[in-house]
Amino acid sequence: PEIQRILLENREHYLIPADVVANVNMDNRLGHAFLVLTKVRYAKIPVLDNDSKFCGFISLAMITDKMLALDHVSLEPLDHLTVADVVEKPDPDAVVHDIVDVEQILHLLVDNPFLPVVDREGIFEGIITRREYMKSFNELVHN
Amino acid sequence: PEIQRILLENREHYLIPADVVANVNMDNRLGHAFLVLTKVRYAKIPVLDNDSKFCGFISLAMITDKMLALDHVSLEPLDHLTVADVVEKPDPDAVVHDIVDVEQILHLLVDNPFLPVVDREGIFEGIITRREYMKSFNELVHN
Ligand SMILES: Nc1ncnc2c1ncn2[C@@H]1O[C@@H]2COP(=O)(O)O[C@H]3[C@@H](O)[C@H](n4cnc5c(N)ncnc54)O[C@@H]3COP(=O)(O)O[C@H]2[C@H]1O
Ligand SMILES: Nc1ncnc2c1ncn2[C@@H]1O[C@@H]2COP(=O)(O)O[C@H]3[C@@H](O)[C@H](n4cnc5c(N)ncnc54)O[C@@H]3COP(=O)(O)O[C@H]2[C@H]1O
Repeated sequence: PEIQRILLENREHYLIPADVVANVNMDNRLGHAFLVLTKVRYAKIPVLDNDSKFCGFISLAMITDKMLALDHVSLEPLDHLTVADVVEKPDPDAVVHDIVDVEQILHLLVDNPFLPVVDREGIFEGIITRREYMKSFNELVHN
Repeated sequence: PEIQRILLENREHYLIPADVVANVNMDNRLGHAFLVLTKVRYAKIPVLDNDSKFCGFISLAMITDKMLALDHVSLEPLDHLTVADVVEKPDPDAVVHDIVDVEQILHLLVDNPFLPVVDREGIFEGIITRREYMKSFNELVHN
């Protein structure tokens, strides 16, 4: 249908390249990730290793969850833990290797606000977000 | 086009009713909102007043931002501030009063992951999320 045509036409524009995607490193202290997530305002961001390979996601809730002790909030984890201690491992089926498979990507975006894109060696290339697909659907309806 | 037909057909099913939407109250302490946002895992949730009127949104980043002092992280704000001190006021144009205007809702969902729905007096009725629209688009492509 029309909807497939418009997705195929725009497929080269959907990738947000790695250099403009906020991310943190597996061996960063949690305090660093706490600061980055507070300042960039993105809900969840990718976690990479020292070879720029994609390792998973991190959000503020994953950090604050470690700060909740029995009856008080503790700052200890910000100094004593690293991103690797809280990173959420990705669902291997929700990692994109081929940005031209727009139907598979649409299917994955139903349950994921964004999808990481990696090359054959697992190097992080960027993300595809719901917003870009919503923009295409909106243009389809309003034209 | 087809896309409009499918949105109009499903329009009654897009609203997630207020009783299943996590929210906090304007006069809650920030520590309470910190706990709720950590546990429910939603990035942003609605803030209501004592008359169930919609007042705005809150996310963990709005709370952790207040915790960042000059060279350290402080727990003080969790006890001394309330939700009202950090609530993000809504853009009046991004509040839905009529859930059957599917084209206007699609337009607003391009830049907003979800939209609050209120009645004529401003009472909170629920939210409409990108996920439900993405689900319809996915069905359109895969059928
Ligand atoms: N600084 C900003 N400028 C303009 N609009 C903004 C914005 N921050 C958030 N938004 C809007 O809010 C939506 C949800 O952002 P959220 O941070 O929850 O969820 C985001 C975030 O977790 C991630 N993301 C998007 N862009 C990113 C980037 N450059 N770096 C890292 N993560 C990113 O992908 C999710 C979905 O993004 P998407 O664009 O579909 O949807 C975004 C976008 O429409
Ligand atoms: N517990 C859960 N079970 C299943 N899927 C989950 C989930 N938590 C998150 N997701 C998935 O992740 C997406 C982004 O969630 P996020 O919390 O960033 O952003 C959410 C959140 O800020 C808000 N939201 C959604 N449902 C909510 C609820 N019941 N109460 C409060 N806020 C809600 O609307 C935004 C967009 O929601 P949407 O459903 O389009 O998109 C959701 C959904 O596809």
